[in-house]
Parts: sequence; C-alpha cells; structure tokens
Amino acid sequence: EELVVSGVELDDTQARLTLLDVPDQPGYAAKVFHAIADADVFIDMIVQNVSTAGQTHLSFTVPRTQIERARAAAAKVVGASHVAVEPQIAKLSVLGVGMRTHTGVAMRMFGALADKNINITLINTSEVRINVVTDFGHGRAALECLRTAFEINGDY
Amino acid sequence: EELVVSGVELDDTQARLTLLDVPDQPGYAAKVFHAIADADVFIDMIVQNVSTAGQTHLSFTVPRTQIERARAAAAKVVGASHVAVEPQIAKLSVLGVGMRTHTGVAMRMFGALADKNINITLINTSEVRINVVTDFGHGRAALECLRTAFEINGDY
Ligand SMILES: C[C@@H](O)[C@H](N)C(=O)O
Ligand SMILES: C[C@@H](O)[C@H](N)C(=O)O
Repeated sequence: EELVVSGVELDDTQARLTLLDVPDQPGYAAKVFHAIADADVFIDMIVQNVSTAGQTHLSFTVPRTQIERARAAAAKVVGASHVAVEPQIAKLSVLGVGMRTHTGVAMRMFGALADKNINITLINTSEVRINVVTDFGHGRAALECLRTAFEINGDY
Repeated sequence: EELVVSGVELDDTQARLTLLDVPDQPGYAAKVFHAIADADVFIDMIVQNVSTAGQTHLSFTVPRTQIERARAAAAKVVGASHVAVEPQIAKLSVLGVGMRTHTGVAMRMFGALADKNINITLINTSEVRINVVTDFGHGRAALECLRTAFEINGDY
C-alpha cells in the first residue's frame, strides 16, 4: 500500500473537555450538544467510544478561550463532578488524500510517537486524516518526529 | 451559523472491534496497529478516548469480511478476552463542507436520532463530517431520520 501522506500539522490552540461516565442511552448526546450550542461554543473534534456497564465518556475539543463557557454548559447537563477539563492539548494530524485504508499510516504514525515515548491520549480518524491528541508539552516534539517519519520537510 | 450539510450517508458493510482496557502507555497503539498491518487488515475508523485509571478502550472498524483476521491479530497483542467484536454495525455520516464548527450539526444530528430513540454507540468527527455508529438494525431508520432532519432528499 503506497503511503500517500501529504503533510503533518500541529494545532496547539485547543482544550479538551471529557464528560465522564455518561449514561449510554438514546438522547443523552443530544442534550449535551444542545447545551453546548446554546452556549455558543465552537467544537472541533468529538470522540465517543463504546460503553461498558452502560456508561461511556464523551470528549470534545474547543478553542482554549471558550473552555469556561463549555465547562459551565456541560456541567448543567452532567453535573460538575463529571466534567474533566484539559486546558491545553496538542492535536497532531497526518494528512493523506487517497488514504484508502488507515492501517499503514496508523502503524507508522503511532510507531514514530512510541519511539519518542510520546503518549497518545485521543485518536480520531477521517477519510483523509488521522488525528491524535498528546500532552501539550509534547506537541513540538511530536510534530518533528512525524515530519521525519513521513519525510515531510518543515516548510508546511 | 448557517448549516452547510450537503449529504447523509449510511455504510452498513463494516464491523467493529474494541480492545478493552488497554494500558494507556506510549507504544501500545503502535504494537496493536503493527499487528493489524501485518495481518493485511483494511481499517476505516479508529477511535480512542482518554483513559481512566491508566486504561482505555481502542476501537476500530473493518470490512465485515476481515473480522476474523483482525480479531486474531488483535488477540495476539491484548489477549483474546480483551477483544470485543461487533460483527455488524451501521455507520451514519453527515457531510458538510465548510462546517466551521460541529456544534450546530451535532445538535441536530444527535437530536434527530434521539427523537427516534436510536442509540449512538460511537462518535468520530472530521473536518467535513460527523460520523456515528448505531446498531446495524437501526441503520435504515437512522438514515431516513437524518435525511429528514437535514432536508436531504433520498436521491443520494
Ligand atoms: C452517550 C450517548 O452518545 C448516547 N449513547 C446517546 O445516544 O445519546
Ligand atoms: C492506548 C494507547 O493509545 C497508548 N496511549 C499509546 O500511546 O500507545
């Protein structure tokens, strides 16, 4: 599978909110995002995995300037003790148009971060990208190691 | 925020694997996807949320025909008891080029599914789409209700 990666990007302007242990019942996500929309919060990534024991976590990322508004809106729905805030995150994206399958790119991307001992806290993929979130402090190092792994020079 | 939704899609050809309670340590995702790549498995979505108590779940979706190969490869890394397989899923995507923020689309999408009592088991967003996974049996109903909610006629 010819790797078709065209670029690597770092966005370290966002924050992450995680709603912990929300009930996995129809309508719950709608309630949360209704409150977030009412608070006029701008959302980039939304990530939810499958539930265990009827509960799951719901994470989303927002511009750092909107974190307090987002936290207050989410707390109204799930209760303040269920809202975990990470005020600074680093989002790394590997871009590959025509990435028919994510397997090869994922292996190389996660392998490069592993070699630098950088932990992956969130993963989300799209048709043309793989996005991961790491600690804010590892953002620059993660960007450099991914540029090297995919042979992308620093002009991007 | 003008909603810019251009289409709604259903893909009910995939299966989902979830690796339960994997250690949230650098290098673990690399090991998993190395094994998956060696087994020549084709991956569409990858979803991982933040960990609690040092562990997290790692889900990915594959063509239904590759589920056994994927399961065997994953079991080699995490142990068979940590691999949960959902052999049939429905992936619903709402497409919106120029979706500057996901908030409005998310609210309407999740609200429409809630009104039909359809549970959301997985969420993943990209720059131009919001993808959710529901039970396979709800795929068609979910597609119809999202077409109505976003006023997309059935020609797509
Ligand atoms: C957790 C949340 O996504 C829930 N399953 C819902 O459908 O709203
Ligand atoms: C769980 C897995 O993503 C781990 N955090 C890693 O970096 O590999």
